[in-house]
Amino acid sequence: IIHMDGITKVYDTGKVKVEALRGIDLSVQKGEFVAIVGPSGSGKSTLMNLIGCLDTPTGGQFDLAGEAVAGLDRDQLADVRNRRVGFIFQNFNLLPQISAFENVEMPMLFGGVSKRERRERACELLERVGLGNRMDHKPTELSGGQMQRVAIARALAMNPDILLADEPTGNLDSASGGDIMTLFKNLWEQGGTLVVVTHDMALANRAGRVVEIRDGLIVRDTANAA
Amino acid sequence: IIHMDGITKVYDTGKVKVEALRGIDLSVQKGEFVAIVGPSGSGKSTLMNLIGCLDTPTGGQFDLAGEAVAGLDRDQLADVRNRRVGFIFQNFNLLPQISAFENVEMPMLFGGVSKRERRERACELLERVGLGNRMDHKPTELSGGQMQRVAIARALAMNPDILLADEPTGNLDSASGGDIMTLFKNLWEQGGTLVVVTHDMALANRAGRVVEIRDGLIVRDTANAA
Ligand SMILES: Nc1ncnc2c1ncn2[C@@H]1O[C@H](COP(=O)(O)OP(=O)(O)OP(=O)(O)O)[C@@H](O)[C@H]1O
Ligand SMILES: Nc1ncnc2c1ncn2[C@@H]1O[C@H](COP(=O)(O)OP(=O)(O)OP(=O)(O)O)[C@@H](O)[C@H]1O
Ligand SMILES: [Mg+2]
Ligand SMILES: [Mg+2]
Repeated sequence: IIHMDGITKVYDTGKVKVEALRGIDLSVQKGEFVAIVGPSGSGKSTLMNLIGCLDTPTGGQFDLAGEAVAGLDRDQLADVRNRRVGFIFQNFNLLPQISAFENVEMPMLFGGVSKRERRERACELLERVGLGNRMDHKPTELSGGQMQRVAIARALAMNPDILLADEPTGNLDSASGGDIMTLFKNLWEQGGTLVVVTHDMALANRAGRVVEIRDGLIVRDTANAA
Repeated sequence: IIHMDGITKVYDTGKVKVEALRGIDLSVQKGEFVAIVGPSGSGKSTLMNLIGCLDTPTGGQFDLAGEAVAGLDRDQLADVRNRRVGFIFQNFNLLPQISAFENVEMPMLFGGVSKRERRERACELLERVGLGNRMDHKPTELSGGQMQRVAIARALAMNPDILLADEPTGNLDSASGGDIMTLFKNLWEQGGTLVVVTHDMALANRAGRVVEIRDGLIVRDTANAA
């Protein structure tokens, strides 16, 4: 469902030039649960942004769900993304001026879900991440870990085929982090594909496969070791 | 150096009302290293914002460095804070339009440090947190963990008496997190006072004392157990 061949990403802002990814070969089958680990600055978020089609590679071949991503136009890309990919950003990326409830509702609004179904689903997801009593709070009226859980609920709103999570438990205590792991496991058991960046080895060990990145290259992939 | 008696904090935005702190009694002596732990949403950041004088309590008595904080005017408060307190925010709070180097220099500019000394210290601190080759990057040109390390370097710029760190290693891998723990230990050994919120039990166990917060109250304090 994810196929990358020789993927590179260079950030070149004139003043600074960084080769964040230097040749990534990565294939993920439908229904896999992959953990991506590696030191700070090694290229994990850069890789996730490419998989999630939020950025384009500098070079290499990338197919998502069997389609060559480079061939899609912006609207097609946005549509594929909204329906099939749930993305949990490292910095949450919530809309600050609307409530937690409205943030979770957002993808369903774009996805053409009926009002009644949207509201039921947003309620249910916020309850499941433990925020039933914080639905009307705006992001600035929430704690760090609460914002992170709203971002997780939002990513699950369209029941995505692929869930991309960039450090989803960094701001959570072990109990809340455990609840999130259970949510991910449920999605996996329903046949979902998960790619999770994490520094939390407890979460990485729950995945079916661990890919380690260092300096923009894959240095270890338990799929190859099996 | 920190003395709190019956401290409460209520967030009341008209629509939502939350009793984030419901009567905190906390005394920290000069030279202590205190870890604050507790579930997501329990009131840790709220408490840190009060200790760091970034917000005012709803009720109770609070003395910092022997002075009743309520009695200081805004300028005196800002001056005490800049010279004596280093603050690492949960969301980093870097200025996005200037470089990592300029962000670390900022407190020293306000603190009246000479240009040459400012530059040397900013360089040295960025090297020590492992970002010697990222000094010219703006925050948007850095990874999550790199931004966090810039925030740590900035908090140490004025060699503060008190370091307040709200989840300083949430975005760091274990090696980078270990470097930060060493930095904190060094500051402690030089006689500094540290108060660190963390979900990372490895960091909490390196502290001299652990205070656990739940639902706006202190439920456990190893100082009392000793
Ligand atoms: N501006 C605000 N308005 C209303 N409620 C708020 C506001 N800021 C925080 N809260 C609420 O106060 C409670 C305490 O928040 P706080 O940020 O102190 O928690 P925390 O212990 O730091 O959590 P975390 O570990 O998730 O960062 C939370 O339930 C939160 O929803
Ligand atoms: N917009 C940008 N411009 C220039 N360099 C960038 C940009 N974004 C990231 N970088 C650099 O690319 C490298 C990879 O960044 P990335 O965010 O992918 O790392 P990461 O593995 O997610 O790290 P962390 O665990 O700290 O979040 C870093 O060294 C970073 O400084
Ligand atoms: Mg990252
Ligand atoms: Mg917090």
